Amino acid sequence: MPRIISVINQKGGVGKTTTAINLAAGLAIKNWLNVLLIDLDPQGNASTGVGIDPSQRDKSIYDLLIGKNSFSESIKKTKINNLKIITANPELSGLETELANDSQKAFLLKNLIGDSFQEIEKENFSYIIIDCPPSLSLLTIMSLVASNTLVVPLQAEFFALEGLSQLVKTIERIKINLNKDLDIHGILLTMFDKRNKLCGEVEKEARNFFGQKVYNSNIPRNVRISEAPSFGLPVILYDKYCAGALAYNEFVEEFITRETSK
Amino acid sequence: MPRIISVINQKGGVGKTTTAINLAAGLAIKNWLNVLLIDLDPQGNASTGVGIDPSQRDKSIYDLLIGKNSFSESIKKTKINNLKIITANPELSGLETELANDSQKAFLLKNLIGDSFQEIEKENFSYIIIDCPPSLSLLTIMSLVASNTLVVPLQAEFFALEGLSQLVKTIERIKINLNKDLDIHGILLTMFDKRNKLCGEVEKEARNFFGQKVYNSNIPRNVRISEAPSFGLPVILYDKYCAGALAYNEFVEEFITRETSK
Ligand SMILES: Nc1ncnc2c1ncn2[C@@H]1O[C@H](COP(=O)(O)OP(=O)(O)OP(=O)(O)O)[C@@H](O)[C@H]1O
Ligand SMILES: Nc1ncnc2c1ncn2[C@@H]1O[C@H](COP(=O)(O)OP(=O)(O)OP(=O)(O)O)[C@@H](O)[C@H]1O
Ligand SMILES: [Mg+2]
Ligand SMILES: [Mg+2]
Repeated sequence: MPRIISVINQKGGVGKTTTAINLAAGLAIKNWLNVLLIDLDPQGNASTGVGIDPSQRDKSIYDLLIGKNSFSESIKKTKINNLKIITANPELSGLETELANDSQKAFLLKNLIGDSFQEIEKENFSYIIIDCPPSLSLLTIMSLVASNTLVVPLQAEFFALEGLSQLVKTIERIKINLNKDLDIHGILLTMFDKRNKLCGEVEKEARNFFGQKVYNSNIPRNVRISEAPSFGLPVILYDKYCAGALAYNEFVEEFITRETSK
Repeated sequence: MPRIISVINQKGGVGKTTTAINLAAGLAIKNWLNVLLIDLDPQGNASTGVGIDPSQRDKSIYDLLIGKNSFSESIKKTKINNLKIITANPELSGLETELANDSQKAFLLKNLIGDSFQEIEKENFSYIIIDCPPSLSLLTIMSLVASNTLVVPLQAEFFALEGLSQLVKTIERIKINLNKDLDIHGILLTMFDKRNKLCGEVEKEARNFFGQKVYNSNIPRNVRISEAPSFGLPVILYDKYCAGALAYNEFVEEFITRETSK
C-alpha cells in the first residue's frame, strides 16, 4: 500500500496546493516513483496546477466518494511522467451536507482507499498526496483519518501562526479517536523572506513549538511560483532554476531523506 | 436598519479579514459611524485583528446562532472608537453538521438580525460588516442571504482569478432563490504590484468581467499590513502613513462615495 500524505492547514492561502503539486511532481520526476495526487478542494486548484482543464474534471473525487465511479475510472494521467491525479470540481462542496446523517462519514475516504486495494496495487503507487481545502470541516477530517502522515505549510505571518494551535488540537483529537498512527511529517515555512522581522519571529516560534519537525528547507516568496499555475505546471517544471523551483527541489530531497531514515 | 456588507471570497488568503477590519475601522473612525463587525470565520482572525484575545471570545457568534445568548450580550467593545464586534471561536466549525437537518438553516443569520431589530436600533449601527471564511459552505451562504451587498477582495493571482466564476455562480443562485436584492458592491484588487505582469493581466481580466464594479483603488503588497495583526490593530491605525494604510483609507473613501451616489 502506498504512503498517504495530506497537505493541510485550515488557514487560507498559505501554499497548500503549491506544496502538494510540487511535492507530488518532485517525487514522480526526480525519484521515479509512481504518485497519485488527490484534489480534495472544491476550488480544484491542484487540478489546475497540473494542467487539467475544468471541462475535463468529470469522474472526480466527488463521484468516487458517492460511489458513482470506481477508483480506476477516476484516475487521470497528467502531462507529468509518473504523476496521476483524481480531480475535484465544485460539486464537492455539497458533500458535507449530503453525508450529514452518515455516522461513518469520517471514514469514507479511508474505507474507499482500503476497498480499492487491488486497483491501487495495479498502479504501483508509492505515494498518494492529498491537497486539502482551507477548513477543518468534513473533507479535511476525512483526509486526516485516511492519512499516514501530514505536511503542514506555514506562511510566515501572524494569522497563520495563530491558527497552528487549532490545527494541532484537531490532529490530536483525530489521533485519539479515529487514526492512532497519524503523525506530522513536517512543517514547511512558505513565502519566507529572511530579511523580514516577522518571518524570523514566526520561524523561531515554530521551531520552539515543533522542534525538529520544522523542515530545514523553506520556500522564499518568488513571483515565478505564482505564474506557474497559468501554464498548468508545477514551478519545478515551469522554471527549473528559479529560486522557487530550487527551494521546492531541496524540500523534496529533505522529505525523501526523512522518509528513508524513519 | 443598518446596511449589511459581506466580505467574501472562497479562495483562501486573499485579504478578506484585512479588508473587513480596515473597512469597518475606516467607517467607524474617519466617518464617525457606528459599525458592527461580525467574525463569521472559526479561525477568529477578525477578532484577533481588532485586538480581542482568544480567551475573551465567549458569547460568540456561535452562541448567538444557536440561541444561547441575545444579540446585545454578544456585542463587545473594541479599542477602536465606534467599532464593536461579535467574535468567533473554533466551535463555529461544528455549526454546519449541527444544523444539517434544519431546512431553514440558510436564513438563520438573516432571521437573527431581523429578530434582534430593537437591540440593533439601540446601538444605532449604520453598517454591519461580516468577515467570511474561505469556503462556499453554510456559514458563507448564511452571510450571502443576510447581506445587502458584497465586497470581494481579489488577490492578483491566477488561482484567485479562476475562483471568481464559481463565486459569481453561487451569488446568482442565492439572488434567484434566497435574496433577490443582493448585489456586488465592488471587487478590490489586493496584494497588487503594478510592476508584476501577472497583476496587470488579472486587473485587465477583472475589469473585462466586472467593469465599473472593480474599485479604482487597489491595495499594494505592504509588509506593515502583515505586521498589524500582532498588535491587534487594523493597519490604518497601526501605521497611519504606510502604503497599506493610505491605500485602505482611499478604498474606504471610494466605498463611501459609491454608497452615497447610489
Ligand atoms: N512561495 C511563493 N511565492 C509566491 N507566490 C506563492 C508562493 N506559494 C504560493 N504562492 C501563490 O500564492 C497563492 C496561494 O497559494 P496556494 O493557492 O498554493 O495556497 P493554498 O493554501 O492552497 O490556498 P487555499 O487555502 O485557497 O487552498 C497562489 O496564487 C500561489 O500561486
Ligand atoms: N496587501 C497586503 N500586503 C501584505 N500582506 C497582506 C496584505 N493583505 C493581507 N496580508 C496578509 O496576508 C495574509 C492573508 O490575508 P488575510 O488573512 O486577510 O486573508 P483572508 O482572505 O482573510 O484569509 P482566509 O482565507 O484564511 O480567511 C495575512 O497574514 C495578512 O496579514
Ligand atoms: Mg489550495
Ligand atoms: Mg480571513
